[in-house]
Amino acid sequence: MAYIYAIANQKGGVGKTTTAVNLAAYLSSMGKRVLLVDMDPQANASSSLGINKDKVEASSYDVLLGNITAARATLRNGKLNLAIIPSSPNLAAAEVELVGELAREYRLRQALTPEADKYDYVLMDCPPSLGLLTVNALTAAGGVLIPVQCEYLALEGLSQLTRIVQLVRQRLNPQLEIRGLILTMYDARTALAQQVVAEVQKFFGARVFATRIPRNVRLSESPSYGQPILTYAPGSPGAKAYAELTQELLAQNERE
Amino acid sequence: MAYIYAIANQKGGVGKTTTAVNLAAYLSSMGKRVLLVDMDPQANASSSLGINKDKVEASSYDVLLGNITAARATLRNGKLNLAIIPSSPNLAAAEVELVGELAREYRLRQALTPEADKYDYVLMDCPPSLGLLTVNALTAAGGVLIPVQCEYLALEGLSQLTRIVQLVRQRLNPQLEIRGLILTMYDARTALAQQVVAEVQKFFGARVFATRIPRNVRLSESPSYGQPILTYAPGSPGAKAYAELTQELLAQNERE
Ligand SMILES: Nc1ncnc2c1ncn2[C@@H]1O[C@H](COP(=O)(O)OP(=O)(O)OP(=O)(O)O)[C@@H](O)[C@H]1O
Ligand SMILES: Nc1ncnc2c1ncn2[C@@H]1O[C@H](COP(=O)(O)OP(=O)(O)OP(=O)(O)O)[C@@H](O)[C@H]1O
Ligand SMILES: [Mg+2]
Ligand SMILES: [Mg+2]
Repeated sequence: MAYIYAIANQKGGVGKTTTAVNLAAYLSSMGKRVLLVDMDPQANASSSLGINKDKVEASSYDVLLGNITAARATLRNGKLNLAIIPSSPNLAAAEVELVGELAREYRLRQALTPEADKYDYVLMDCPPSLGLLTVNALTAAGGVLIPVQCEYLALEGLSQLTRIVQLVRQRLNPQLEIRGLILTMYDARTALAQQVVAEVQKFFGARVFATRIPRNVRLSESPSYGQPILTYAPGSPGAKAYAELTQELLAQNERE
Repeated sequence: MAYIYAIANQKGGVGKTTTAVNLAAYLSSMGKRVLLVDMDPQANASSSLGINKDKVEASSYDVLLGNITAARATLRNGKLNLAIIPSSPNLAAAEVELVGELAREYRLRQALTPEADKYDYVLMDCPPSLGLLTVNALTAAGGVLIPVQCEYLALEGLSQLTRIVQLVRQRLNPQLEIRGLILTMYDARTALAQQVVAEVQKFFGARVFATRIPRNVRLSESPSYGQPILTYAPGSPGAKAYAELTQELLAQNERE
């Protein structure tokens, strides 16, 4: 059975997409079978891997609306040995289109269930909101990975996010847990970053991954080349950190 | 009549809140009567000015639902001479609650119309999405200010944003225009920032404000003290840039 993770945080720009894309690429390079699902209408995860969001034939929107199976919406990136369900801009309309539907929160979970035994890891990149798209991902997931930018405003939203995770666990998906918090854009030189790290560790303790992702311009350049950091700048601090994070996750999962 | 601006961009973490709060503070310090409206359920603009989002009695949620007038939801920050309609977490539910309502896009516009002659400037901080909250702000606004982070992924969403602005202008608010794009987190040392700036100027030309906001850690520290940069670190590069941006906006408006 696959590990199914939602990568979520309603705070914008904290590194959700960067984490989803690079974790997926490293997991695959370490021999795991990986599916990346782009659940953000911005389609940043899709374009970070060179997919043109305006030209995809089928997307996570079609899967959510039940127009197509997850298998038929899946693209393969041969070079990275990665499967991807891309997003498209019409995904923004899904929330309103599904308002009246029964069990609208279970759509993604139902679509991914037949796929789960084909993969070792399924990663879902979420938009910066706690609406129906993120709730679908949380309902489909076994765990949620929470990127936390080392900034004050990013701290503010964590209690709201943990409340939603609890609600989803109580009402929709009893197996959902917080798999871990990932500290991103960490700049050891600033006092602010140290303070944020201390706060996050105080509240979440061992659930905070030891690996911190440093601020590294190579990470923000790589999407413009349609590549993960693994192929764009494998020797960079950003690449090393995501490789380390992947190993930390694998070691924890294998220990269980 | 007030200048009414929505500060919007569905890409997360590009500096919407930082721009809304600091532009409001500088406009007020230059003698303008200013109202700041927090339309983001994260309530970052509210907390950046020291307001506790879980303790507010009335918020933009109540105004949108029609439970209270905008005037009664307005708080005053005496030190900054600023009026603020705070947000609260229940704002996240407004979109679904208003789905069946007639003219649900005009709620904010209707609520702010009686207030417009009390202020010179009304600024609305939007969440990172193009849903009903942002559409309400675009329908209430005379212009939209678009913060653009100098990063590749931030470029991707601009065409989607301009499409929505056109749609709102055609169907809901014929006076809406793109008032200007603000380049944020600009780091002159990186080639990526230069490329992004060149792209933005190619597409938007004179609508790009000349003032660029540099990346400056003081800007990300000031919210943790509940203060705008104007009072927290008035001599910092971030403060100088927002003062300059405010003067550029005022000079353009006065020339009209
Ligand atoms: N560690 C890092 N160092 C430098 N830049 C980074 C890092 N992580 C992400 N970035 C850049 O910061 C910006 C925000 O990151 P990203 O888009 O991954 O965040 P997000 O949470 O997915 O945003 P959104 O809320 O819009 O979905 C992007 O331009 C990205 O390239
Ligand atoms: N010029 C800057 N230099 C350094 N840090 C900045 C700058 N502008 C904003 N920040 C910081 O970057 C983060 C993102 O900025 P901000 O929260 O204003 O963006 P936003 O677009 O409002 O995000 P969201 O999409 O979540 O609403 C915040 O932690 C903020 O303090
Ligand atoms: Mg993203
Ligand atoms: Mg904001």
